[in-house]
Amino acid sequence: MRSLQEKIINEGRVLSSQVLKVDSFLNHQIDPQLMKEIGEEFAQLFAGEKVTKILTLESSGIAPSVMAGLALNVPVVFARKRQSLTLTENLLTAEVYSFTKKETNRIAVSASFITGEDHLLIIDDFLANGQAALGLLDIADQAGASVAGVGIVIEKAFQDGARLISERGVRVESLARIQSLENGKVTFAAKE
Amino acid sequence: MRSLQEKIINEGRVLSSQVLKVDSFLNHQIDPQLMKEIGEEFAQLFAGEKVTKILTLESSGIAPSVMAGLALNVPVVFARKRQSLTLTENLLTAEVYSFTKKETNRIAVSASFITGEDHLLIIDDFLANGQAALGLLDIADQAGASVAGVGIVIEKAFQDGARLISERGVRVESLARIQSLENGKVTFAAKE
Ligand SMILES: Nc1nc2c(ncn2[C@@H]2O[C@H](COP(=O)(O)OP(=O)(O)O)[C@@H](OP(=O)(O)OP(=O)(O)O)[C@H]2O)c(=O)[nH]1
Ligand SMILES: Nc1nc2c(ncn2[C@@H]2O[C@H](COP(=O)(O)OP(=O)(O)O)[C@@H](OP(=O)(O)OP(=O)(O)O)[C@H]2O)c(=O)[nH]1
Repeated sequence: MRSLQEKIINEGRVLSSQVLKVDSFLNHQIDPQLMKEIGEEFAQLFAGEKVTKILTLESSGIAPSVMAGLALNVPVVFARKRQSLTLTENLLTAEVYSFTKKETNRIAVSASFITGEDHLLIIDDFLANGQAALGLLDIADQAGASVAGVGIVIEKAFQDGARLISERGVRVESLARIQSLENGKVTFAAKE
Repeated sequence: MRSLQEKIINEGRVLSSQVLKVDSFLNHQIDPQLMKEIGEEFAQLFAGEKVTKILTLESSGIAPSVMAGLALNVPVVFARKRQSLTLTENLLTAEVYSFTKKETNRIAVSASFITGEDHLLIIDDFLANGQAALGLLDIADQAGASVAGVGIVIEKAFQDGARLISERGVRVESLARIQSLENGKVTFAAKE
């Protein structure tokens, strides 16, 4: 997605060969107009799919997902990583391992909102090692829901996430694919 | 706001005399079309204000804020309650006390995104004791930013938050105001 790539080049900061900082438009400050374009792009990519609901993860997944939900006219459910005042019963959970923190975290979704009738579009901001996305796919399985695919804003193609998801037979659509963050520079993967 | 009140009556669940559960459209599952209407309502209420940016708090504040940001054509910044991979430098923080958990939590915003040039609209999903909103006002002060007001989706008018904010001379606009949750029933405050 052109405007997203330009935003990454102009505003992204390469923190290391592993991490790109995009706090100015995606992870801390949000550009609503860009989110709307991102939502519409996901809606177009998955237009043929009869998606019934979007599933994402708090917090950075929420803005792109809500815009995609607006474009597809479907509800959005965000999995929680920590306890909430009202998310207490009927939970579907998955364990998500963090390579950086070397610890496992539990994510949770209410079974009231994802059922076997659903055909889900899973959306997240970054795809790196893929553990969060795999956790959401696990939750979809527990609910008996089918999955139209996984929509990602920024994929780090030099990490394993996309491969792990594709190997499960799930379609992955990334709006920007980064081949390398070496030497402080963003290199996008060649268009397929 | 009419459609919001109807949604609360039809889908809200009164958990106690203190807590209303609206997980089906605001706090876990999100209704994007309703969020868009909410965003447009905030934009109209604060149209005269020359708002430069919206400030909110993860996670439930994000969806209403992003839609308001779209309607006002301004960026949205969400304060974080917990550490994040890239939110590490130049932080403005505030302590937020939780009456329920009886503990204090630190919220953080990067000073890169809120400055003395900003005229902020603060938005959140619920207004109860007001500690989170007061924390965001504290951060606005530290940055030297002026505040157009606080926009709230659901205010529990029987708690002190609105009064505490108004006493600071800050305008509060709540799209739904609940006078009581006694006896399992939602009673809205009379229109002023
Ligand atoms: N900015 C940035 N973030 C990255 C990058 N690679 C991974 N992340 C994010 O880092 C966060 C932490 O990942 P971990 O769960 O610790 O996983 P990992 O070490 O196995 O990658 C996740 O944020 P999250 O769950 O999305 O958190 P939140 O922002 O929603 O709160 C993930 O999306 C990157 O290159 N740049
Ligand atoms: N559903 C619901 N939530 C309420 C109600 N009253 C307060 N809350 C929410 O409860 C959460 C916890 O509040 P605390 O920080 O423990 O504060 P408190 O005990 O002093 O009220 C906050 O969620 P938060 O910060 O918004 O969390 P998140 O949803 O953004 O993760 C607040 O918005 C209510 O009647 N119904």
